[in-house]
Amino acid sequence: MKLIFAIINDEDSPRLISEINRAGQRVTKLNSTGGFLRAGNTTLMIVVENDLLDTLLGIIRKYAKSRKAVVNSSVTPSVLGGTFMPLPVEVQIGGATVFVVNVEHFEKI
Amino acid sequence: MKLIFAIINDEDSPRLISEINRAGQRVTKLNSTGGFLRAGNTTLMIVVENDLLDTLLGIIRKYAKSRKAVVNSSVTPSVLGGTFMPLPVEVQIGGATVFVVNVEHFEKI
Amino acid sequence: MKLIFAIINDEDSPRLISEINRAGQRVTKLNSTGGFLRAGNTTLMIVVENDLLDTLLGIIRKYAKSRKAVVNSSVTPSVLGGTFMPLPVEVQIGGATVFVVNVEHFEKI
Ligand SMILES: Nc1ncnc2c1ncn2[C@@H]1O[C@@H]2COP(=O)(O)O[C@H]3[C@@H](O)[C@H](n4cnc5c(N)ncnc54)O[C@@H]3COP(=O)(O)O[C@H]2[C@H]1O
Ligand SMILES: Nc1ncnc2c1ncn2[C@@H]1O[C@@H]2COP(=O)(O)O[C@H]3[C@@H](O)[C@H](n4cnc5c(N)ncnc54)O[C@@H]3COP(=O)(O)O[C@H]2[C@H]1O
Ligand SMILES: Nc1ncnc2c1ncn2[C@@H]1O[C@@H]2COP(=O)(O)O[C@H]3[C@@H](O)[C@H](n4cnc5c(N)ncnc54)O[C@@H]3COP(=O)(O)O[C@H]2[C@H]1O
Repeated sequence: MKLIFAIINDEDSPRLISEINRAGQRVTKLNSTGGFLRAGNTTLMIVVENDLLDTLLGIIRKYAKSRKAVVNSSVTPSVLGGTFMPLPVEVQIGGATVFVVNVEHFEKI
Repeated sequence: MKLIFAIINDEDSPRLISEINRAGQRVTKLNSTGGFLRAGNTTLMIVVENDLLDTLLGIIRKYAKSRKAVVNSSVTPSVLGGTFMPLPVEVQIGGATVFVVNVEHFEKI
Repeated sequence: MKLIFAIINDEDSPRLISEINRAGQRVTKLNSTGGFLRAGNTTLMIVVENDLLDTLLGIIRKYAKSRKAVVNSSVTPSVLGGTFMPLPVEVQIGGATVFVVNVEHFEKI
């Protein structure tokens, strides 16, 4: 069996967890913090049979992929006298850091 | 050395931790969440010498085993005019999901 | 690649994390609890290339080493009529429990 760790953004967590469960697979969530941005993120732990590893990696790739999103940043150019003008800005969201370790023994008690 | 992960119910955690400590073994607790029930649970991390692995698995089996318990569910059958009548109901509590990975290097600083 | 777990004191965490980042390395922080003292501590997870393992262990040894510190304990010897007299007391602080597991697969999504 293999233990998958997936460090993902908090926003991707609910959808990804329910897709993992829909595939009949169990998953445990740990709250974590990124060292660099000091912002909260999510670490998932998934123990799978060897032959299901690629399926689970596929689900994570599909629902946590890093993608572009357009958000309205609150820019108030002084030339407009300070009126609020939502300015669409393209940012990078999502993404996951995934690592897999070997499980030597597994049991349900 | 081996690293044991044990995902247990919150109620079993204090007793199990003190039994692990009584056996002279150290343990670290992480707060976690079950993906399916979205309820809080506990993930224990225990690094042990190889020859103590079975002893620790034995302690986890003894103090976190899944068992039946009788709880009073608050049923108020309408036929009694709504008076509270505790109705004993049998539920499944406890249980643990345990997995072990190999530790290549261990040091105390 | 290798996955390093380092269980450290909360006070050492900010400095150690920024030194790990300064070395160009990523790190994820989990809040944890010691089983014996039931006090909060910090568990760091660091996935590194094999040839950087010793560098990271060196950084952890340098910034989380167990050391003596002098703290003023609030002792009010009755003989002085209860006036507050800070009494320097030497205590042991810091320290880390570090363990390394092998990573079979790593990917950024
Ligand atoms: N090898 C590894 N071991 C353990 N945990 C790992 C890891 N690689 C990534 N992570 C975890 O995943 C989060 C996102 O990493 P990512 O590389 O996508 O995105 C990173 C990266 O683009 C940048 N970054 C992080 N550390 C950096 C460094 N030392 N130098 C330059 N950029 C860094 O800042 C973003 C957020 O980093 P943050 O630390 O807040 O949050 C990180 C960290 O919690
Ligand atoms: N292979 C694995 N990898 C990572 N973590 C694992 C795991 N197996 C179990 N866990 C962890 O242990 C908790 C209890 O699992 P258990 O299988 O006893 O009890 C489970 C199981 O009876 C059921 N369940 C969970 N996922 C299911 C699914 N996809 N389909 C059907 N039943 C599911 O709901 C109970 C609670 O699940 P929940 O996810 O809230 O909480 C899970 C999860 O946090
Ligand atoms: N093999 C292992 N597996 C998993 N986690 C490990 C571990 N070794 C250490 N830890 C983690 O590191 C913390 C500090 O351990 P340390 O051995 O420096 O310092 C320990 C040790 O000096 C003492 N201690 C812990 N358990 C003991 C026991 N069963 N018998 C005697 N002394 C114990 O109390 C201090 C605080 O322990 P606490 O449990 O609160 O907190 C522990 C625990 O969270």
